[in-house]
Amino acid sequence: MLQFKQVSKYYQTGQIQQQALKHISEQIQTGEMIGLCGPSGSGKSTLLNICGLLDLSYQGELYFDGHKLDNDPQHCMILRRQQLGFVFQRFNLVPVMSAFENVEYPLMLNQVAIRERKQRVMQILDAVGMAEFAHSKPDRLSGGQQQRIAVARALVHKPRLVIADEPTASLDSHTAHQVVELMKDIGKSHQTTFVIATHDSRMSEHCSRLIQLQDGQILAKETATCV
Amino acid sequence: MLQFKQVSKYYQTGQIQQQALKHISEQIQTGEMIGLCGPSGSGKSTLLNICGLLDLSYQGELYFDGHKLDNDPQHCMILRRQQLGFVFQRFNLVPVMSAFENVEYPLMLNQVAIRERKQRVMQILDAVGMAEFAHSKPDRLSGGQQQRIAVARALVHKPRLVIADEPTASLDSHTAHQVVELMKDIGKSHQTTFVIATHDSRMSEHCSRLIQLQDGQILAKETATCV
Ligand SMILES: Nc1ncnc2c1ncn2[C@@H]1O[C@H](COP(=O)(O)OP(=O)(O)OP(=O)(O)O)[C@@H](O)[C@H]1O
Ligand SMILES: Nc1ncnc2c1ncn2[C@@H]1O[C@H](COP(=O)(O)OP(=O)(O)OP(=O)(O)O)[C@@H](O)[C@H]1O
Ligand SMILES: [Mg+2]
Ligand SMILES: [Mg+2]
Repeated sequence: MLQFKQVSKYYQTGQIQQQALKHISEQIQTGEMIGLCGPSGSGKSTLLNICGLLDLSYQGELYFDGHKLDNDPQHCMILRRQQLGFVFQRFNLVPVMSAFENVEYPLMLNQVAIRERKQRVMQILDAVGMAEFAHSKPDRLSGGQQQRIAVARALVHKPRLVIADEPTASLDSHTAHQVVELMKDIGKSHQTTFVIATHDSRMSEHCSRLIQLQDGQILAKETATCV
Repeated sequence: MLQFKQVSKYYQTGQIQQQALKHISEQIQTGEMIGLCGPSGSGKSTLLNICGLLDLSYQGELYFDGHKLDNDPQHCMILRRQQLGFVFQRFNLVPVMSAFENVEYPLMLNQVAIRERKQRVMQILDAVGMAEFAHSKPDRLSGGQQQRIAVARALVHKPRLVIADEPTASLDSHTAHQVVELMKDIGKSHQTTFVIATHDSRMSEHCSRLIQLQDGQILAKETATCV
């Protein structure tokens, strides 16, 4: 459902050009839960931003459901709203909205009726153990509580592709387990595809396949490990 | 070197008062490396903010080197600059300063001469694998790279007490190991005391003692576990 062909990305800082991704080619099938692993700085977030159609400036080709993405910002924005969910490494919750409103937002963008929105938001907040904090703003929440709201927001509209950048980094074992179980349930019932950057074996051990990055390149499959 | 007596803290949000810490009493000796563990929302960051003299509004008493802290903001600020290092859960790097300048800052506050500053900053950046990024600003760095700069900044002035809020959450095994080794070296050579909130067994297994929080209270010692 997702395919990269020779995808490269460099960052320009003043005179210096840093190659963050180097000719990445890979295919990801519908329903797979991919663990994207690799050292700090190896290019995971960079690759996820491209997969999640947030970064449209790279070299090479990206195919979504067999169609080559033309990087038309309008088209990508519609795709993102309807078919993607993204858990950011820094959460990126909207500070002026409550936990409930943050999670409700993708449903509003997809024009879900108010009663169904309320039910689905409370259901997913409960699944991540955050129902009692529905009316709290992000600055009133702990690190792991904010992360769980970010996860709920990425999943609430049952997107076809979920991109998650270290979704369990701030979680203790119990809440990490809750998040992993939620992802697996949604994956099973909706054939959702997941691409998850992670250093956390509590997450990677549940992935159907691991892809390992090093210095912007994919390492040979046999050696892939997430720790 | 640090003692809490019946420390409590509540957050007021509108009409609701939430008790984040409930009568915490504990003693921490010089040179200990304490792992502070507990579920998401259990009060770890709240307790660290009090230990680190960042939060001066709580009930109960805090003793630093045997002296009861009078919560005089001026006095606490001087203590923080000279004797404390803090790794924040969200890093809190200064966006307009480079990695080098961020790490150099505690040395400037402590009036270290320019030549010695340069040497100490490059030495610690090297110890966390970030020497080649000395001139990068935080927004050019990956999550784990920013975390390592935050760790370097907390340690560079060889403080007597280091408070670290999940310092390895965003790190792969190799860089997590580098950070743990650096903390252990500094602990040995300078008798530094560490209080480290963590969900990460790669960090907690090196701690001399674990303290477990749950719902704002310290659990009985025998059951302490960091996972
Ligand atoms: N500024 C604040 N205002 C109101 N409530 C707060 C505030 N900061 C934290 N809380 C609440 O206090 C409780 C403890 O929060 P704290 O950040 O100390 O948890 P934590 O143990 O560090 O969690 P995590 O592992 O998720 O980082 C949480 O339930 C949180 O909702
Ligand atoms: N906006 C940017 N401008 C310049 N360089 C960048 C930018 N973002 C990332 N980089 C660089 O690109 C490389 C890859 O970064 P990326 O954030 O993808 O790493 P990562 O694998 O997600 O790391 P981590 O595990 O630490 O989050 C890093 O060396 C980083 O310094
Ligand atoms: Mg990253
Ligand atoms: Mg915390």
